[in-house]
Amino acid sequence: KRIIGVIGLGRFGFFVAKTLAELGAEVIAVDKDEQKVRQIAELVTYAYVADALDEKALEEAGIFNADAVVVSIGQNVEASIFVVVILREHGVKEVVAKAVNEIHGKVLERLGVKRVVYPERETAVKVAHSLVVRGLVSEVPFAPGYSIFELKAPPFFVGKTLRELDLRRRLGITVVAIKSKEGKVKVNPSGDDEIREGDSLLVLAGEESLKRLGEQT
Amino acid sequence: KRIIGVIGLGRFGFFVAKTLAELGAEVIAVDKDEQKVRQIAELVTYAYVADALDEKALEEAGIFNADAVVVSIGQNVEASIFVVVILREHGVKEVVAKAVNEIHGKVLERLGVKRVVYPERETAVKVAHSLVVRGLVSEVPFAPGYSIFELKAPPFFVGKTLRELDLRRRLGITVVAIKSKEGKVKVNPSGDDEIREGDSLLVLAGEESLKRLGEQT
Ligand SMILES: Nc1ncnc2c1ncn2[C@@H]1O[C@H](COP(=O)(O)OP(=O)(O)OP(=O)(O)O)[C@@H](O)[C@H]1O
Ligand SMILES: Nc1ncnc2c1ncn2[C@@H]1O[C@H](COP(=O)(O)OP(=O)(O)OP(=O)(O)O)[C@@H](O)[C@H]1O
Repeated sequence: KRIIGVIGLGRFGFFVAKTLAELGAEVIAVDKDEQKVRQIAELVTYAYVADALDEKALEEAGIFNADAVVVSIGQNVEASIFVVVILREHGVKEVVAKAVNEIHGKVLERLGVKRVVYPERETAVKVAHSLVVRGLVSEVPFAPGYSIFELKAPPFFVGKTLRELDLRRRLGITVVAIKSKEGKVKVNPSGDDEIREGDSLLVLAGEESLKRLGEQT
Repeated sequence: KRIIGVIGLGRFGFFVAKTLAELGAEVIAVDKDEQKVRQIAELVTYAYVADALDEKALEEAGIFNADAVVVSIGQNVEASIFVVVILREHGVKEVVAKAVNEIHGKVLERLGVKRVVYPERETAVKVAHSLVVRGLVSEVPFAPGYSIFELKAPPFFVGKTLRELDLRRRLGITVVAIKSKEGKVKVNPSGDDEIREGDSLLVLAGEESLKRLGEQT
C-alpha cells in the first residue's frame, strides 16, 4: 500500500489528500493551520498540525518514510522551497510540488521535484480548448493522428445509427463510448446504436478528422 | 472567429485568456487590477481595467457581445455571483465560471453557468491518480465510473494477450487502443493481441478499476 505525504492543505492539497485516500493509499496530511487539519482528519490515515519547516515534527509524522510527498504550500514560496529541500535531504525519493509561477517551478525542478504542478494553468488550458471548438468538452493526445475527444453529438448526427453515419470510413472517427444526456454510458457501441439528442461521444480521432467534422458543423 | 470574454485575471483567468488568444480566438480581458491588465494586454485583443460590477464598463468593453464569457474572480464570491447574473441579464449565452467551493458551484449552476470549474480540484484528482497508478500518463473523465486513461503497460501485463489478461471482467478495464514504443497504434485491439514491452494502453475505466490496478502495481 503506497504511503503518500501531503504538506499544505489548501484547495489543491486538500483534494490531493482526499482523492489519494479514496484510491486506497495511506495518506499523511500536514498543515500548520489546525482547522485545515481537522477538516481532513476523518478522510486520511494520519493528520498532523505542524509547521513543515520543523524537521522533528515531519519526522514524528512519518513523512520521511513516505513513498512520495506532495508539497502544496502556495503563497509562501520560500517555505515551499525549504520544505522540498528538507524532504530531499531526508531521502524522500518522489516529490511533487505545486508552483505559483514559472520561476518558482524552475527552482523546484532544479531541486529534483519529479513533477511540478501548475493547477490553475493546467485546468485553464483545458477550459480554453473546450471554448474554441464548439461542442468539444475535452481532449487528450495519445499519438500523432490519434487523440481522445469528448464532444457533444452535432445536430446532424442525431437520429442516425453509427452504421448509417459510417464515421470510421467517412471521417476517420472511432466512437469509443456514447453518454446520454442523463449520464448513461454505452461502451463499445455497435453499428445499430442510434445517436440521440443530448448525447456526448467519446471518440478516437486525429486532428484532421476533428477539423473535417468542424467543417460539417 | 469566436469572441470570448475573460473577467478576472488571477492565475486561472490569465492562462485561460492567454491560451484562448494562442488558439486564435478574439479575447476581451477585464480586471479591476491595472497591473494584471497590463500583464496581459500584449497577448489579447482588448484588455480593460474595470470593476466587473460596473455594467456600463462591461458594455463599453464589448463583453455582452461575446460568444462566451469566463468569470474567474476568486476570493470575492459575492462579486463572482453578481457578475454571472449581470452577464445572464444581458443575454450572454455561454458562461463558464470558476468556483471556490461546492456551494458556490451549486449557486453558479442554478444561475445557468454552463460549466463550473474547480481548477485546483480538477488538477488534484489527476495528480492523485498519477501517484497511485504507476505509469499513468494522462486521463480524461467522461462520466462517473468512466474515464479514459493512458498508462504504460505494467510489467505483469507484458507477454500476455488481452484474452489472457481478461481485463474487462477482472479489473473493469476496456482497452481502447495499444501504442507500441515505436508509436504504432492499434485501435480496438482483439483478444489475440499481445502486450509488448514499452506498450502504452489507452483504456476506459472507473476509479474503482484504477484502485484495483494500483493495488496490483
Ligand atoms: N510552513 C508551513 N507548514 C505547514 N503548512 C503550511 C506552511 N505554510 C503554508 N502552509 C499551508 O499550506 C496551505 C496552502 O497554502 P496557501 O493557502 O498559501 O496556498 P494557495 O496557493 O492559496 O492554495 P490553493 O490554491 O491550493 O487553495 C495552507 O493551508 C497553509 O496553512
Ligand atoms: N469586481 C471585480 N471586477 C474585476 N476584477 C475583479 C473583481 N474582483 C476580483 N477581481 C479580479 O479577479 C482576479 C482573481 O481573483 P482572486 O485573485 O481573488 O482569485 P484567486 O482564486 O486567488 O485566483 P487564481 O487562483 O486564479 O489565481 C484578481 O486579479 C482580481 O483583481
